[in-house]
Amino acid sequence: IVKVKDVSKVYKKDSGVPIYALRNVSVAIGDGEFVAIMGPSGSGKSTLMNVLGCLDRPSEGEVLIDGQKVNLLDDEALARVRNQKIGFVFQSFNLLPRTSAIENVELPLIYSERDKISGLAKAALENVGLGDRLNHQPGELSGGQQQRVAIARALVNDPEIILADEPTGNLDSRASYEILALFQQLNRQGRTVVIVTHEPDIAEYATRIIKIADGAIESDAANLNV
Amino acid sequence: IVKVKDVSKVYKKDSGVPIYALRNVSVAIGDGEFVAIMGPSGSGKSTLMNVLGCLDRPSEGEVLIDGQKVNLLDDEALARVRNQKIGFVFQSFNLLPRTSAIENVELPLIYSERDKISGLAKAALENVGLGDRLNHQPGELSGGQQQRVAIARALVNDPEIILADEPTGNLDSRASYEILALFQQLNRQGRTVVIVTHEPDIAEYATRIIKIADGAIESDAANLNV
Ligand SMILES: Nc1ncnc2c1ncn2[C@@H]1O[C@H](COP(=O)(O)OP(=O)(O)OP(=O)(O)O)[C@@H](O)[C@H]1O
Ligand SMILES: Nc1ncnc2c1ncn2[C@@H]1O[C@H](COP(=O)(O)OP(=O)(O)OP(=O)(O)O)[C@@H](O)[C@H]1O
Ligand SMILES: [Mg+2]
Ligand SMILES: [Mg+2]
Repeated sequence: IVKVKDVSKVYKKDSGVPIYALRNVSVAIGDGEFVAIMGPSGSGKSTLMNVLGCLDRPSEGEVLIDGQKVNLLDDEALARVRNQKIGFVFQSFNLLPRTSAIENVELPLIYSERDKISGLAKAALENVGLGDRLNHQPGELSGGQQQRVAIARALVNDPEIILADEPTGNLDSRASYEILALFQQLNRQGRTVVIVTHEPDIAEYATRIIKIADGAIESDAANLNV
Repeated sequence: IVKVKDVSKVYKKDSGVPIYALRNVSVAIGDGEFVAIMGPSGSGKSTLMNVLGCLDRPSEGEVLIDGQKVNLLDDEALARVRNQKIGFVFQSFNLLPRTSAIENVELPLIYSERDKISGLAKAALENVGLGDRLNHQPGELSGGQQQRVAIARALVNDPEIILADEPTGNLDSRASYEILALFQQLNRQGRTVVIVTHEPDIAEYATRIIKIADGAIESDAANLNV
């Protein structure tokens, strides 16, 4: 359902040595899988997620979503695929600061023209325990509450593919496991889930674990402990 | 060395019920202690840290740094105390986006007029493993690298008191333990360290653990496992 083939991402910084955030990475994720991506800080996990999620174009290689080569699409067409099929939880949340939690969560609905259906944003926030924080702006929320708004926004459009970049980094154990249980439930209902995490306890929820180091895949195997 | 007495922090949101982020909290942290603060998302940890670190004024109660009542100081005097005595690692990093890593880390030195001493900012970044990222702006750094710039900035002025709000939330295990080892070393050299964490493994490094729930102290005890 989501595939990258021989993908590289290079950054050239001043006159220095080019930085290979990704080098020749190939990953194929099947419909309905639950994948965890792990690896050290700076190893390329977010870069890989941004390419999988059509938020960033690779320097080389192909990206296919449902068999369609999306690296060939223009920005507008790419944004449409993203909005229809993918829900993305950003490592740094990316919430609009002057906008309430409920309005932040409504954004993907406006784009997919589903905002006529009232109550979706409210329900999404209730599902992550923020029913009493709907009108708070991000600056009026704790770090973990902001993270949960970002999660609610990723899920409100009921996407086929959920890509979550360190979705529990700011959450206590109980809130982390509530979020993971939510992802597991969505996965059992047929959604494909890919999460970046640096915590082995969180990775245990996945059926497949991909390890990345220095921009390359180090290992990619079934999680035998599930 | 840092003390809050009967401190409360109330937010009034629209016409709703006031939110007590902190209610009658009293905590006294002694010179040279290593304290971990734990608790659920939204329980008041960052609010308590901001009050301890002179970044936010309580609605009620007293805040004392080295015996001086800082809640009575004006903003400029408070900022001076903060710059001289406290190094703060923010949960959301608070880096200047258009500014390189090394310039971000130099900021506290400019304020304390120690920026004449060259190499301090570079050394601070090298100590957190970012010697090869000095000229990158935050947007050109991974989440964990941004977090480490925030840590370097908190430590560059060699503060007596280090307050770190979830300093390892975006770091893999190895980088987390490197940062904790660094804090431990600074603590053995006499610095007072207070870290908010939601990970029990990280809290194990502390000699005292404070648990907070719903804006109030739930427990405050020595860590018997050290
Ligand atoms: N715009 C950029 N210019 C230069 N280098 C960049 C840029 N963006 C990212 N990098 C570098 O690419 C590498 C990979 O970054 P990436 O964000 O994918 O890491 P990550 O695995 O998500 O790390 P973390 O666990 O810390 O979030 C890092 O070393 C980073 O410094
Ligand atoms: N400006 C504000 N207006 C209204 N409520 C606020 C404001 N700032 C914080 N709050 C509320 O105060 C409570 C405590 O927030 P705080 O940031 O201290 O929590 P926390 O323990 O650090 O949580 P986390 O672990 O998620 O970072 C939260 O419920 C939050 O919604
Ligand atoms: Mg990342
Ligand atoms: Mg917090």
